[in-house]
Amino acid sequence: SYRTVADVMEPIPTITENRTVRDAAQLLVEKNSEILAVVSEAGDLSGVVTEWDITRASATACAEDMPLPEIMTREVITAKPTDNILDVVRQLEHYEISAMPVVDREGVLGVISSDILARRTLYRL
Amino acid sequence: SYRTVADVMEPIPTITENRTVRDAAQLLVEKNSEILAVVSEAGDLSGVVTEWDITRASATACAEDMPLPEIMTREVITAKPTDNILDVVRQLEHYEISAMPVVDREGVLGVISSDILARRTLYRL
Ligand SMILES: C[S@@+](CC[C@H](N)C(=O)[O-])C[C@H]1O[C@@H](n2cnc3c(N)ncnc32)[C@H](O)[C@@H]1O
Ligand SMILES: C[S@@+](CC[C@H](N)C(=O)[O-])C[C@H]1O[C@@H](n2cnc3c(N)ncnc32)[C@H](O)[C@@H]1O
Repeated sequence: SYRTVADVMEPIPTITENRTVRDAAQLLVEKNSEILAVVSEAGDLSGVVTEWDITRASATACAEDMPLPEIMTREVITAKPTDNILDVVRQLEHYEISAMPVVDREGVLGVISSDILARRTLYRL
Repeated sequence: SYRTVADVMEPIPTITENRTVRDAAQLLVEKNSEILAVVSEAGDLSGVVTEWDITRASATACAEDMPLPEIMTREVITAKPTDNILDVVRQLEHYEISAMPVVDREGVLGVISSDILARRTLYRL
């Protein structure tokens, strides 16, 4: 049975800050992911981009050439590989988000999301 | 305790077929919804649009003026108000979707989604 994030997390696609909204949209579609980890040149997590951010950009203007720092969320809510998955569920609900990058001191390890949790734990009813 | 879709469904924003990707993006943001029901002039459900469709449109080109029939999904997977919510959970998982419009013979009544189910049922652990 699944207890911690490390048991169920999956790979997360990453993209560098100098890319555009269109690059992000292409990567989300190509990897069939709902979230991207945005990384700085040094490789550190600098933000996240989800379909929501792409949608919000599309609501205002032709945003495809806009650089990612203009749409990404910089205050990233992350999980640790040792976190208990029930705590993750409550956090996702509390922040009204669907996914969190999983990080440790070495960097980004993967993603944990309500989709993954639904598929692998709570929906095995 | 919750048993059927009717117990937990919520309103779904609707948009007419003659609108554009940008209109859809604006409505999704304004209503803080992940899905729109697209309706014909007669008021019948003709498709759905989600952030995924907007993201996919943004991956190819400046799609903001594109009319909705070009990006919407026409084969809509729907739920009935009398459906059992566990069956809904399995259907969402089976089709890899997050939400379904709820319909009866009179038309679109609302939406049921994994978010709603998480908030109101399975995550009350
Ligand atoms: C409030 S959520 C609601 C919609 C959707 N379910 C989602 O998670 O994208 C949308 C916003 O939350 C941000 N977001 C998503 N996951 C995040 C995370 N792990 N940390 C910080 N912000 C996050 C996105 O960048 C987006 O701006
Ligand atoms: C395969 S899902 C995966 C991403 C996301 N969780 C979602 O539901 O949009 C994305 C596609 O499914 C379609 N879709 C979403 N809900 C649907 C529904 N109730 N019936 C038919 N298609 C649906 C969307 O229009 C989009 O093209």
